[in-house]
This record gives sequence, structure tokens and C-alpha cells, in this order.
Amino acid sequence: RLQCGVIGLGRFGTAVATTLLNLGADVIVLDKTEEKAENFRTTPAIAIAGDATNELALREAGIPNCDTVIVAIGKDIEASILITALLKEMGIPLIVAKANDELHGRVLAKIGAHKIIFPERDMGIRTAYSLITSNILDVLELSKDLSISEIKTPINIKGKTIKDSKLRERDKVNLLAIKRNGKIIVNPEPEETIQTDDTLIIVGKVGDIQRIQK
Amino acid sequence: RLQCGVIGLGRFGTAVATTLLNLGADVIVLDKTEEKAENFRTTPAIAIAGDATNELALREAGIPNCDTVIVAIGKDIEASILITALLKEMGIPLIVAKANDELHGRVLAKIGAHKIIFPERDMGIRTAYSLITSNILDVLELSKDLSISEIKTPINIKGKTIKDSKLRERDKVNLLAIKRNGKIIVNPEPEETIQTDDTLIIVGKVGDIQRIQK
Ligand SMILES: Nc1ncnc2c1ncn2[C@@H]1O[C@H](COP(=O)(O)OP(=O)(O)OP(=O)(O)O)[C@@H](O)[C@H]1O
Ligand SMILES: Nc1ncnc2c1ncn2[C@@H]1O[C@H](COP(=O)(O)OP(=O)(O)OP(=O)(O)O)[C@@H](O)[C@H]1O
Repeated sequence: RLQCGVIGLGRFGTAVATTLLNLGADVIVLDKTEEKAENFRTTPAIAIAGDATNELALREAGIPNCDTVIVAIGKDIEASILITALLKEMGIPLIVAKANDELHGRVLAKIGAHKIIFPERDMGIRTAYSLITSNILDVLELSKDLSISEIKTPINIKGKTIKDSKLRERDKVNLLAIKRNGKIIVNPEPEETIQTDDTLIIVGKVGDIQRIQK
Repeated sequence: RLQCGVIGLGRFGTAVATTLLNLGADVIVLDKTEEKAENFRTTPAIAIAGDATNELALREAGIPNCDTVIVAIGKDIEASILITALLKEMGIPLIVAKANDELHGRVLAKIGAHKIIFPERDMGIRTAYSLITSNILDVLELSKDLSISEIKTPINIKGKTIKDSKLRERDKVNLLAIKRNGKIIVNPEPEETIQTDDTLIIVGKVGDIQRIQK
């Protein structure tokens, strides 16, 4: 089970924590405002009131044991930066931080956040896409069966062309794209050779994808 | 071409407008702050400085001709509500409004917004999903190009097998699934015949999908 910490219970932090709980993760929430922590006391989360810029408060809340910590503080840029630096020092494996703007995001990345979220900008981009093309999630939700996954290349198809790999005929999955050296080849040609370090982005029924991953 | 209006050039509004321009829409941006409008004067957008709570300003900006208007004002809740009401009166076919919180969202929906966006909450939910599962959207975001769409069957391929339709070779799109009589056939066989009333769920680059839809 994933052990997650969420620091800051604004709209973003609250949504992260609530969704993580719904998805079965173990969650610690930490906020300096007592009422915000109190809102989580009826949930399975461990809810602590405390100032996360204080290393002792982080330790007492159990944050050092987390696999992932989300720093969900936007307005107090200084606090978000200090907290991120403390988490980096603690060796948290995955630090996700919400940024107020591009500059804030660059600073957070420099001092150790592994992943930066820009909620307003990213939802703006997605909103525009959904107005122009129908949103993938809507379409995929029509078919609860359908799943997309990124997998390492199975040993038995390394070096084969896509055609010869028989991903479609034998494994019943559709190869959407190949990720190679950080670039994505969308709808690759049947003659394309699958290389050892490629990762494959495939679509199919949940069961078929899981079978390949074994 | 889609005619869009974006009112309010905060982080969300700016991202919506910029992305819509990149996707080929005609965009009008309206903001009461001159510098914000000025930022868009080097783009193909029509950029107007003006107060959107003033119906005359909306008309002079060309807003009544828009298919879709996005109200991207968060902090000034009263302004966002008044503007939404004006747009409703103008008969704008699709009004998308950003809400500051659930109550604000309910009011916007009541007075005429067709779609409400909660950027912080929605990105919080998505962030949580991406931490737990290899989320489709992460995968798709790796390829900003990649888009999925549900389209009516183009006339020239009705009655053909998928193989003969050449969707992949000629149109560069990948047929993920066929929707027929409300059921979804995932990864259909190459010999499957495409029927007149089928809708096709296709994946490809945004530009290739748009070309097919013409
Ligand atoms: N040093 C701190 N330690 C712990 N919690 C803090 C600290 N500083 C701020 N917070 C908490 O973080 C939460 C979110 O902060 P803030 O409102 O600044 O972020 P926001 O980015 O506006 O939130 P939203 O996600 O709603 O956009 C608040 O509940 C606040 O109490
Ligand atoms: N009545 C109005 N008419 C036109 N523009 C307006 C009006 N009121 C506010 N704006 C503009 O809307 C923009 C965004 O407003 P605001 O900062 O309140 O939203 P926000 O929700 O904080 O933005 P973000 O998308 O960054 O979260 C500002 O640039 C502001 O000038």
C-alpha cells in the first residue's frame, strides 16, 4: 500500500488527499490550520495540525516514512519552498509540489521537487483540448473494459517488427505508440523494429494487458 | 473553425486561450487589465481590453458571435456570475465557467453556465490518480500530440473492412474501437466490416484526426 503525505489542505490538497484515500492509499494530512486537519478526522487519514516548515512537526506527523509527499501550498511560496527543501533532505522518494507560477515551479524543481503541478495552467490546457476534440477519458469511460498502459518491451518481441510481434493477433492489444529515448512515435508503421529499451504504449482490455505484463 | 471567446487572462484563461490558438480555433480574449490583453497582441487572437460586466464591451469585442465562451475569472465571484448571466442572455451556445469553490460553481450552473471547471480540485484528483495507476492521461500527456476522438464513419469507408479502409496507412489514425448499437468492439479484427451507422473511436495526432473529420 502506498504511503502518502499531503501537506496543505486547500482545494488542491484536499482533492489529492480525498482521492488517494478513495484509491486505497494510506494518507497522512498535515495543515497548520486546525479546522482543516479536523475535516479529515472522520476519514481513515492520519490528520495532524502543525507547521510543516518545522522539521519536528514533519517528523512527529510521520512524514519521513512516506513514499510520496505532496506539497499543496500555493499562496505561501516561501513555505512551499522551505518544506520542499526539508522533504528533499529527508530523502522522500517522490516529492510532488504545486506551483503558483512558472518561476515558483523552477525554484521548486531546483530544490528537489520531482514533479511540479500547475493546476490552473494544466486545467486550462485540458479544457481547451476538450472543446476541440472529444476528451479521451470521456471516450474511454464509455468502455470500462478498455485500458491503456505503458509496458517494458516483452523479451519475446525484442528485435521484431511490429507486424511480426503479433501483439494484435496473439495478445489482443493495440500498439498505440512506442516510447524511445524520451520521444514518442505515434501509430508506428508495421515495419518498425521494436528495440530492446523501447517502452510500448498499448491499449486493450484490462485482462489482456495484465496478461502481457506477466 | 471554432469561434471562441476567453474572458479573463489569469493562469487558467491564458492557458485556455493559448491552447485554443495552437489547436487552430479563432479566439477573442477580453480582460479589463490592458497589460493582459497586450500580451496577446502578438498572437492571432483578437485581444481587447475591457470590462466584461459591461454588455457593450462584450458586444464590441465580438463575443456574441462566439460558439463557446470561457469565463476564466476566479477571485471576483460577483463579476464571473454577472458575466455568465450576460452570456446566457446573449444565447451563447456553450458557456464554460471556472469556479472558485462548490457554492460558486452551483450558482454559475444555475444562472446558465453549461460546464463548470474546478482547476485545483480537478488537478488534485488527477494528481492522485497518476500516483496510484499508470494513468491514461499521463501517458497521453507524454504525447501532447496524441488525441482520441469518436467520429461518424466517413462515407468513403462505409461497407469496407477495416483493412481495406486504410485508416492507418492513408489517414494515419489508429482504430481503437467501433461503437455499434451502443456496444463497443475493442481492437476489432482487420476483417471486420465497417457499417454505415458505426461510430469509430480513433487515436492519432490532433491534426490527422481533424483532417478526417472534414
Ligand atoms: N507552513 C505551513 N504548514 C502547514 N500547512 C500550511 C502551511 N502554510 C500554509 N498551509 C496550509 O496550506 C493550505 C493551502 O494553502 P494556500 O491557501 O496558500 O494554497 P492555495 O494554493 O491557495 O490552495 P488551493 O489548493 O485551494 O489553490 C491552507 O489550508 C494552509 O493552512
Ligand atoms: N469584469 C472583468 N472584465 C474583464 N476581465 C476581468 C474582470 N474581472 C477580472 N478580470 C480579469 O480576469 C483575470 C483573472 O482574474 P483572477 O485573477 O480573479 O482569476 P484567478 O481565478 O485568480 O486566475 P487564475 O486563472 O490565475 O487562477 C485578471 O486578469 C483580471 O484582470
